[in-house]
Amino acid sequence: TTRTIALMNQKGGVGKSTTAVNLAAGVALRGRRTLLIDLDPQAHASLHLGVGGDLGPTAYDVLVDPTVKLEQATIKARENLWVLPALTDMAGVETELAGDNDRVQRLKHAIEASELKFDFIFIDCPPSLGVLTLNGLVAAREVFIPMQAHFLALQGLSELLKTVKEVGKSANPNLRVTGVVLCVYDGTTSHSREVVAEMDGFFEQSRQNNEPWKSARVYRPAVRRNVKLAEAPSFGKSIFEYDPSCPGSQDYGKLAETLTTEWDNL
Amino acid sequence: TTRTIALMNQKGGVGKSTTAVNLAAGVALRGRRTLLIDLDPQAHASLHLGVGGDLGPTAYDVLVDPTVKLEQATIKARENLWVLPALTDMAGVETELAGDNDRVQRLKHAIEASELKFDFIFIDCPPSLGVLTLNGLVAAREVFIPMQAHFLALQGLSELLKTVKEVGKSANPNLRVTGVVLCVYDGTTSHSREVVAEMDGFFEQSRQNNEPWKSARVYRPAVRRNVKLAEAPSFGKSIFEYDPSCPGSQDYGKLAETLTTEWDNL
Ligand SMILES: Nc1ncnc2c1ncn2[C@@H]1O[C@H](COP(=O)(O)OP(=O)(O)OP(=O)(O)O)[C@@H](O)[C@H]1O
Ligand SMILES: Nc1ncnc2c1ncn2[C@@H]1O[C@H](COP(=O)(O)OP(=O)(O)OP(=O)(O)O)[C@@H](O)[C@H]1O
Ligand SMILES: [Mg+2]
Ligand SMILES: [Mg+2]
Repeated sequence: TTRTIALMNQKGGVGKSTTAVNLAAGVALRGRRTLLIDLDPQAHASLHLGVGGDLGPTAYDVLVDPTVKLEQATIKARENLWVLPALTDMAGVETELAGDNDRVQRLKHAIEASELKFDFIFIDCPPSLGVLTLNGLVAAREVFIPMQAHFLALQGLSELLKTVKEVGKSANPNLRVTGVVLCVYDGTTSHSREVVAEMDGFFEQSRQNNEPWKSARVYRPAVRRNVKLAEAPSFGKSIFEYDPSCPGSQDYGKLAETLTTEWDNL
Repeated sequence: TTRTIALMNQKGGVGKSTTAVNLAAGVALRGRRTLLIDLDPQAHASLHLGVGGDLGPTAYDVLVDPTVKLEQATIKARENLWVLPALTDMAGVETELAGDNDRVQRLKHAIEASELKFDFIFIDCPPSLGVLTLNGLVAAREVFIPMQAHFLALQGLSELLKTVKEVGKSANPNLRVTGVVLCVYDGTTSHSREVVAEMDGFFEQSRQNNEPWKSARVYRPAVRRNVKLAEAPSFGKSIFEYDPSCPGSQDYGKLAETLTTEWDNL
């Protein structure tokens, strides 16, 4: 089985790329064959792991040119970890695919057509709801929502869930929101704990209904604010390579452990 | 003289709204007639001050309907502080104005046509470069860039400056980037200090050339990470109302003091 997980949140700067990179690195370190797909023209995930600077085919080419196979564009970044990199020219994809009927299914088709087999596929989405994110949502089976435990972030959550539901209905009926990953978490204040409690309660209530987030939960641990996580990208390293014992490595490590255990039980 | 300052950064979640609200509140507390314009369909600035929930005209109406005057849509939120609120229906503005030749000048025209006089006008922009942000950049005289002292944020800065230069050239030749406001700052690490030093150096070098950011500087103090700043919006209060002595109030207070002193010297 492959777990295909889109890290999605239209809000910017909430921790999507940091989570995509470090969860991918974490499960790869635990022996799982992992693909990290960078769908963001900012290319932060690719930059973070030091991948894709050369002029080879990228996620862009795979989306725009059906003759470019996943195999040609994917780079082996680490043991067990492959990356389909982004490049800033991906900003043009919206225009290029504008006319095509299958424009949001390009990534899905490329993955299905590929000979490569993975245990985990993580898809890092840009902070928008354009054709790039839609390709991610259509190719995915699960959605993780990275977010921060702030009042205003909570306001945006229900909007986001409705959006995923809409996309699912029209283009990917199997799509489920299975998790929220709390990022840059400051547990020292009652404010953040209240926001988390409200989220837990919301998802608990949703177990009874038939929404695509009925099996979603707020993953633990929350990823604590740790400047090491902000530093690691400037060295082209995952947090585990940069500082294996820091809080960032502990938190993303435990999350990766949870994901691999869940996968074992599938 | 009116200082018209757009808080602009295409990256999401960097501190634009927190800065727009608290600088506006800060200079209003110092006796300056202040207008805060919320150009973001997320309406965080409006929510933050508890303004605009009723069904009166909003920034949206001012942009889309030239017969709606600033006076009709502006609400007095506090002593010396008026707000032109946003509503989530502003997301439709892109489509509504699509055909119009003057679509990025609507806000500028509305301000010029108004009888209201202000010492400061702060414009909170959404995290995108669409018609809403463009209205903000065309109506403004100055641009402040709220950002965080991280490696990846620095990568985005030069792109951002080029963007402002482009817009200035084609639609607002007097537009200048005059400041960077550092948000959610963690000065305990060498990483952030290195990023700030790099920024200082960059702007220092730019003094000699003829770019629209040649008189820009990284404002001090950097606004430290302080959870009170994240809590205040859920009470509909500025940081000064919520907790007048916390680090957030100290930092935004000093910035507001600097802005009013600069204004006195104009
Ligand atoms: N737990 C954390 N502690 C400290 N810094 C963090 C943490 N998580 C993320 N960051 C930093 O916060 C910034 C934003 O994170 P990130 O790039 O992962 O967000 P994003 O949602 O992918 O942003 P975008 O919407 O631009 O794609 C980055 O500089 C990152 O290094
Ligand atoms: N100095 C700070 N300390 C702690 N939290 C902060 C600070 N500044 C901002 N925040 C919080 O960070 C989050 C993002 O800030 P804010 O909404 O101001 O960013 P933004 O750039 O306006 O986002 P958007 O791009 O969505 O408009 C908010 O929850 C806010 O309360
Ligand atoms: Mg990202
Ligand atoms: Mg904002």
